[in-house]
Amino acid sequence: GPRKIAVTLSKGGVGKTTTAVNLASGLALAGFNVLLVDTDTQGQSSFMLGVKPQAGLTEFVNDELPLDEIMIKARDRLWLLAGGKSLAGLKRVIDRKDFGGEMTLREKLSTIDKQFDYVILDTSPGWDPLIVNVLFYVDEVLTPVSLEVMTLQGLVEFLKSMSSIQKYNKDVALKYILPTFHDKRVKKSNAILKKLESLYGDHICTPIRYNVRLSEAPAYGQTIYEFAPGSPGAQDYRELIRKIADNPKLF
Amino acid sequence: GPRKIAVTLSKGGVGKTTTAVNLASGLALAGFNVLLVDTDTQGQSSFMLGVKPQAGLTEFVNDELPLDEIMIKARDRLWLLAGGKSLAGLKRVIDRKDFGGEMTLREKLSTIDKQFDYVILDTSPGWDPLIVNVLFYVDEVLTPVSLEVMTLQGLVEFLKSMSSIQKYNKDVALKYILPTFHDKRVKKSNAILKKLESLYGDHICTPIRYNVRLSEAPAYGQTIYEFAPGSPGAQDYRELIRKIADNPKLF
Ligand SMILES: Nc1ncnc2c1ncn2[C@@H]1O[C@H](COP(=O)(O)OP(=O)(O)OP(=O)(O)O)[C@@H](O)[C@H]1O
Ligand SMILES: Nc1ncnc2c1ncn2[C@@H]1O[C@H](COP(=O)(O)OP(=O)(O)OP(=O)(O)O)[C@@H](O)[C@H]1O
Ligand SMILES: [Mg+2]
Ligand SMILES: [Mg+2]
Repeated sequence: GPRKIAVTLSKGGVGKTTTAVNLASGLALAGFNVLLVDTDTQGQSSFMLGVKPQAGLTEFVNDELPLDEIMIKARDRLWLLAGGKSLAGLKRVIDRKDFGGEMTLREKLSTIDKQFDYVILDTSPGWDPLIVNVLFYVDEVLTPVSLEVMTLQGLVEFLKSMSSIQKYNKDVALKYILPTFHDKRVKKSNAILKKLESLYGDHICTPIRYNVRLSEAPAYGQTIYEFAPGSPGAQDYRELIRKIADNPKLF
Repeated sequence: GPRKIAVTLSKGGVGKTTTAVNLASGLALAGFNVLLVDTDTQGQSSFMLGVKPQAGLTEFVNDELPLDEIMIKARDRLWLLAGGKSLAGLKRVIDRKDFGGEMTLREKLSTIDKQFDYVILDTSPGWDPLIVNVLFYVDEVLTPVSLEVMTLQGLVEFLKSMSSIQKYNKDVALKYILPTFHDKRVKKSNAILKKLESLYGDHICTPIRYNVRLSEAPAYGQTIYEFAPGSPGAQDYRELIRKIADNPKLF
């Protein structure tokens, strides 16, 4: 079956969507078949890819439309199940179930995910029944961690919440901690990176540097590889893809 | 009664908590009596002030403890009703009501807020029943807006959601748009500031500059005025207090 990776952290603005979109599109460029699932009411994965979806994950889970009218071909080998405000309706459906609500996503996604090499899930900040659903579906978790004290505190709290899920889902594990917004000229940035490495050494990926190109690309609906292929942002996300695909020869 | 101000935006990591805490503590320094209410399950307002609460907003709304065992004196003239994971329980209480759930916060806070000059509310990213509760309680909304395309998109979506609340609460209005993370050397930063000013001119406050001191202060549980009183971050938040208190002579 596919590798299923949640890109998640309760703390806001740490680079979840930027990572989910550039990871998914980079894997597609490298030749893999990728499904990107946006589970955030903000719907920013679609925005970053320059697509305006008419329907998405909500309509898929509720069987409101056939799959070919919902799943968007965002790029070659990259498919998207969009998020957005309609997900509020999906949360109500999940909440109303007396039991098994946490399996809602898993039950539906497992009917379509076999055709993909990777399923990447973007998630909303905070903690809610939809994030719990994501953690009952995936095997692997990647947490983007911006190099600031408030984010470290958010990581500690998130890992406590995740461990309560792991009692019931033995298959889900934190696999990658991705430092983001690394600014080598800022002493604090390096100090927090050192602290992360001392606490979680074996999970830490090569950091994504702060690179303004990453924040500009969404204005054009382009991935970083389209917008600024030579930029530090593009280099760093290619390095992440090599690590995740366990293939240093990619790109 | 008190001025009631929500510091809120659905987009993550734009400076809501940094603003709520430094606004509340700055108003207290200026001589006002301030209640800071943290409605976020992340509970980061307490963390930034260096306090470890045993109880907070959840226990207050559910009448589990007397007020003097819940409300924390965080600084002179600054009181705190803490957030944190127990707020998940409060959300369930709100959801289970057949009607009037959106008034839960207002009913409880209005029993204690008369003794304050200001009630400042920190909010979680995203959109959920607790944020709706906040918008049915306050009269004024302040949105911190980091100067990036993804945040602009989040602002547009947030204002649509807020307008649906305004149909039912005639008293709540967007009063302040606070640009954050302003980096004058970055062309994009200035361009987005110009765009904000053209769209929302009369609401725009003097921007808060990017200043690493603001991200370091939480490590010591200090406000920016305690940690780095001469820093650009302290200067910019003092300017915000002058604007909000409508008194250019403060500080
Ligand atoms: N390495 C980077 N360098 C510069 N800007 C970045 C970088 N990574 C992300 N950004 C920008 O920072 C902001 C936050 O990133 P992003 O929206 O991906 O975070 P998020 O965790 O998905 O936020 P949310 O919690 O709202 O979902 C965006 O404006 C994005 O374009
Ligand atoms: N003007 C600034 N300059 C530098 N760093 C800042 C500034 N404002 C906030 N920060 C830092 O940026 C990060 C995000 O800020 P903050 O946590 O206040 O945002 P938030 O909107 O409350 O996030 P969330 O959506 O998770 O609640 C924090 O690490 C904070 O210390
Ligand atoms: Mg996001
Ligand atoms: Mg916050």
